[in-house]
Amino acid sequence: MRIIAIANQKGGVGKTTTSVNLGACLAAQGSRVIVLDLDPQANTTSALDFIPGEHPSIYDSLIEDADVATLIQPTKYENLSIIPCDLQLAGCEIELARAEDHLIRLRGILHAYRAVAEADYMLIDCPPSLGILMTSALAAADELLIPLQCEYFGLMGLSEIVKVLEMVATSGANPDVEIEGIVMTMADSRTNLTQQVIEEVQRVFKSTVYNTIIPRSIALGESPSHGRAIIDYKPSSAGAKAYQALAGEFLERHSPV
Amino acid sequence: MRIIAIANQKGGVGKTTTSVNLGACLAAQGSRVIVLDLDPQANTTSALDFIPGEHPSIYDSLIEDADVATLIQPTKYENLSIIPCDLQLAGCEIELARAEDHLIRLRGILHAYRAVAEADYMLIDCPPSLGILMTSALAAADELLIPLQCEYFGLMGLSEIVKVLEMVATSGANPDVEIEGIVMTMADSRTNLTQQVIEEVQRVFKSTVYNTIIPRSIALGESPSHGRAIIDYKPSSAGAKAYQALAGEFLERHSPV
Ligand SMILES: Nc1ncnc2c1ncn2[C@@H]1O[C@H](COP(=O)(O)OP(=O)(O)OP(=O)(O)O)[C@@H](O)[C@H]1O
Ligand SMILES: Nc1ncnc2c1ncn2[C@@H]1O[C@H](COP(=O)(O)OP(=O)(O)OP(=O)(O)O)[C@@H](O)[C@H]1O
Ligand SMILES: [Mg+2]
Ligand SMILES: [Mg+2]
Repeated sequence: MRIIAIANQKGGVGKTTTSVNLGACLAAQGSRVIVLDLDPQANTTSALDFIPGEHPSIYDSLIEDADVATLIQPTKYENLSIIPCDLQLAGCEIELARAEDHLIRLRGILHAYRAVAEADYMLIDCPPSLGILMTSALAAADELLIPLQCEYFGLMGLSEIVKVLEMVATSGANPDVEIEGIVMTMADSRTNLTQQVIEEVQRVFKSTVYNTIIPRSIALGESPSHGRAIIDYKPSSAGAKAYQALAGEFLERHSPV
Repeated sequence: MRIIAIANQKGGVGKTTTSVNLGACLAAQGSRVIVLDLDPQANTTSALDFIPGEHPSIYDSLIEDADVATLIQPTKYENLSIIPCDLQLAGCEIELARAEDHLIRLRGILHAYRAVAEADYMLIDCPPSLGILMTSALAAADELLIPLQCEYFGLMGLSEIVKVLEMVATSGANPDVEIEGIVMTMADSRTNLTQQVIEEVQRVFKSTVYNTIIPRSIALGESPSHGRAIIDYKPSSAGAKAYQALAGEFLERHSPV
């Protein structure tokens, strides 16, 4: 099982939308996927039609030693399961901050589970922050997938997450972690800014940047309010086609371990 | 000087865009405004044409006892000044987490400065999180202004920030803090979702919701890349008109103290 952190400290760039829809498209194409909602906002949880707080979150493993396998819930989609989240996880940052092992505790839990896991991929939806939950995910993951909004602030933040990743790698917590890819999101073909940002990112990050670009699509904004992934809610929409193409490209870059 | 926290833990909803442009429009209408960038991403800092890291941030007051007055920098706009930010502030969450007074330290600093301040308003741009920096701002502020994106996840998160505010009030850190207003942002007249979210918020929060609705406007996305406020970058744009109207409505609700 490969563990992939979907992270970017910039808010509202499509982390949750990518976790849910890349997960659902990979599952539809036959991969077994677990989405771990690590954001106390629990948007991935509600986007997959769960009610935050009804099931235990990863908090139970991080703070109370529960077995990760018991936290995994099946979703309405075959091959796709979730570890839901709720607001209680927000309190865990302060609790973890006071523990010596805060950076590697999640890594220990997930790597122990990996030995018995029946999934090909685990996608971790991260909160918009530079805090302990996000760095824990970077310490636990094999790879980092960065959703990047085609906007100026998105570009500004890219160097920061790269720095944080380097810090986690050089700290010894996760020496082999690398950037799996950068996915451009909410591309608006009507503006020059979108094109300028895409060209700048491609110039600097070259083949790390996915060829698939996710367009701004009204259906993508609407699907979470129905608790459905985009390929179920509006399979013919531009958003659904883009995430299916992204899943195809993702599988080309990986062969499940 | 009234202290107003501009906060919402949901990412990408327009906190920075509102801090910068409400600030600039209030200043253009004659109010003296200080924008405090409390987000280590330092987006307000770069949107007002400062380079993050070139000037000391509020970190110097929170951790090293610097006088707040020495941190205030003039911007290119008359009546508008800034306390810039940089990535160093991210480290302060862990340092503050270990201090007993973490919730009220910012409040103490800003209330001491208020006695000598020559400004009418201080707007605090908060990071997208439920962490210590955001709760510090809620403990320090007289009022909370909530930018709310006209999307499903935006609506989901509203009850959480209201809960966090109540927690700060009942903790005794800031008993009188209240919600100043809710500003609907990135309204897209092409989608039903926008209208559904606006009506739901107006139904529950009634007159707390500003009449002014900020439309999705390409110019608003572009202006930060030029380091200019929208009323300077494209004064005739829908975004500029909306933030001027918001400033007018804001002044009607306040008389500077
Ligand atoms: N390609 C798209 N087109 C249109 N709307 C989108 C698209 N991707 C995401 N959205 C909408 O934009 C908003 C932000 O996306 P999302 O919540 O996935 O970002 P995020 O990075 O997870 O946010 P946060 O930082 O709060 O966790 C959501 O309301 C979502 O429905
Ligand atoms: N009304 C609008 N129309 C179009 N684009 C907008 C509008 N308001 C903000 N934006 C753009 O949307 C993105 C998100 O806005 P902004 O950065 O202000 O949100 P934020 O809440 O401060 O984000 P964060 O949670 O990361 O701090 C930015 O790229 C900004 O330029
Ligand atoms: Mg999210
Ligand atoms: Mg911001």
